[in-house]
Amino acid sequence: MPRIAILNQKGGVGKTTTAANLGAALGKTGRRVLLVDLDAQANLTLHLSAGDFEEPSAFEVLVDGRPLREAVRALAEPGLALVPASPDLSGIEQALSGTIGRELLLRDALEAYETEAARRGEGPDLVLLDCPPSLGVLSLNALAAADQVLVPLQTEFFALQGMAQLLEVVRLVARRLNPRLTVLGILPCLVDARTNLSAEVLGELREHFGDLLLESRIRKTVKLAEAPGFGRSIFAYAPDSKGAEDYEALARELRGRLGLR
Amino acid sequence: MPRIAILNQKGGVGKTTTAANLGAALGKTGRRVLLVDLDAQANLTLHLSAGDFEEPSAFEVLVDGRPLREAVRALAEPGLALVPASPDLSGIEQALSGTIGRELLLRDALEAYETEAARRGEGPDLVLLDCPPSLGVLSLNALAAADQVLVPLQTEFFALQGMAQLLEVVRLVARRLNPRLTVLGILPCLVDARTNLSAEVLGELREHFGDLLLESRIRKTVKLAEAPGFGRSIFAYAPDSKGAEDYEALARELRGRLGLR
Ligand SMILES: Nc1ncnc2c1ncn2[C@@H]1O[C@H](COP(=O)(O)OP(=O)(O)OP(=O)(O)O)[C@@H](O)[C@H]1O
Ligand SMILES: Nc1ncnc2c1ncn2[C@@H]1O[C@H](COP(=O)(O)OP(=O)(O)OP(=O)(O)O)[C@@H](O)[C@H]1O
Ligand SMILES: [Mg+2]
Ligand SMILES: [Mg+2]
Repeated sequence: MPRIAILNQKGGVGKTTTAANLGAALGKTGRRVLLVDLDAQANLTLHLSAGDFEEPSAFEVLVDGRPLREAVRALAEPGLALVPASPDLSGIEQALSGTIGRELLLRDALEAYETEAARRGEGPDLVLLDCPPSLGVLSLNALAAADQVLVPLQTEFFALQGMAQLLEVVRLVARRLNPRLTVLGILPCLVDARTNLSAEVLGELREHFGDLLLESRIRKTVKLAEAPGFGRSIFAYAPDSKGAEDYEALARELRGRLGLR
Repeated sequence: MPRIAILNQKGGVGKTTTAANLGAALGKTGRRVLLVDLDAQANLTLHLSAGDFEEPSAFEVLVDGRPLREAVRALAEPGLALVPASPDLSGIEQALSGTIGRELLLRDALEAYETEAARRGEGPDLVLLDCPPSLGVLSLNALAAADQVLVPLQTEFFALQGMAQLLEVVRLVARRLNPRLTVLGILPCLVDARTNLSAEVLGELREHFGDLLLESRIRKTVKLAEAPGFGRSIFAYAPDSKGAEDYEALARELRGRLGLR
């Protein structure tokens, strides 16, 4: 059962938008998708209108050891469930600083949840982990729990700079904490095909990272920025838009790469 | 001597672009501006092409107690000097977790630097602190060291959500660590006047935050995204562009609000 961490320490590149809409694209074809919001901003939680911040959230699962099943909420979108974030997550580094194996807490919580849910025949088919814009303890928990990393990026100058650091962290986590971790792909988001900058950066990415670069592109389109205001995925808000088309194509490409039917 | 923290935990809203170009706008009128890059991504350091990551950086100043003056580098842009970041900053939460007064390290380093520099008659006229997209120990150091907070934001749905949390953190820092801290203003960045979403969010901001909302607007323009690739500010890269105009206007408005001539 694939677990995908959606991560880039660069801010504002489309991580949350990808978690919400890739999740919805997979959910609407009958799969059960579990989303986990690991960002203190709780943007994914807000995006899919589960923003009441009732306990337990991801914070209580990681810090107090609450079972994950107590934090899972059903969502209006077909096939989706969510472990919400809460603003308390911004204090998690301090809260976990003395905890043994602090980077492995999410992995253990997910494994316990999946084992128990499988016994009842109702586990998720796929897990998506939305990460904050940093390489701190929450992102490390995601990398240690996941088997794949999806890296959204914006096709602008700062995108190239951060990739080397990110891939180095992935390599270290794979070596020390999670040997099955691999990079699923690099996903260009917010692509504005009219600018030279975008084309230049895409060229550099292809040169440096070769086939890690996915075929899919998520074009910049205001409908994707409007959907969170309505608490919906792009499929519920604007099913015939470019945004829906692009996330549909991404779901198809990743199903191929993951070997899902 | 004003010290301004440029902060928003939301990622990709224009913090680094504002630090570089507001700094350059003030520097070219004869002021001495010290920039401090507190983000492990080191985007400000790269933006102004000081990206060789030699020690000491902000990391050694905070963790090893190296004097700030050893980390300050002169830049090509007139009037600007920089304390560079380094990727080591991503491990700072762990490095400082047991340190007494860990949120006050930057304040003490800046005070020592300014006192000594003033004795030689060469201190900065203004300090700008570029923060990472989080409310962790680095941003708290910036808030404890600064007397003003400038909040760049993108006029999109997630912008409104984060403001309440950010203002609450500013209030707590002002009460417990830094009584002189106030909000200088909220700066709309990446503004695309053609979309309804932008106009809607601006309306909500004016309603909720009143005169905290600055008059200035930074319009979305590809030249601002191209300038970092050349290691220059917008004034060196495209002096007649909308981006240069907007940051010039911002520098004028803030000089008025700060009572600088
Ligand atoms: N393809 C797109 N077209 C237009 N707007 C987009 C697109 N993708 C994302 N956005 C908008 O851009 C902003 C940043 O996207 P998002 O919040 O998903 O990025 P993020 O990487 O999760 O940010 P953070 O680093 O803060 O977690 C949001 O306002 C979002 O609505
Ligand atoms: N007004 C603008 N017009 C066009 N592009 C812009 C503008 N301001 C910033 N950008 C670009 O948008 C991206 C995000 O901006 P920037 O890196 O300054 O944000 P940030 O808040 O510092 O991000 P982070 O949260 O990762 O530190 C960058 O690629 C930058 O070049
Ligand atoms: Mg996000
Ligand atoms: Mg930045």
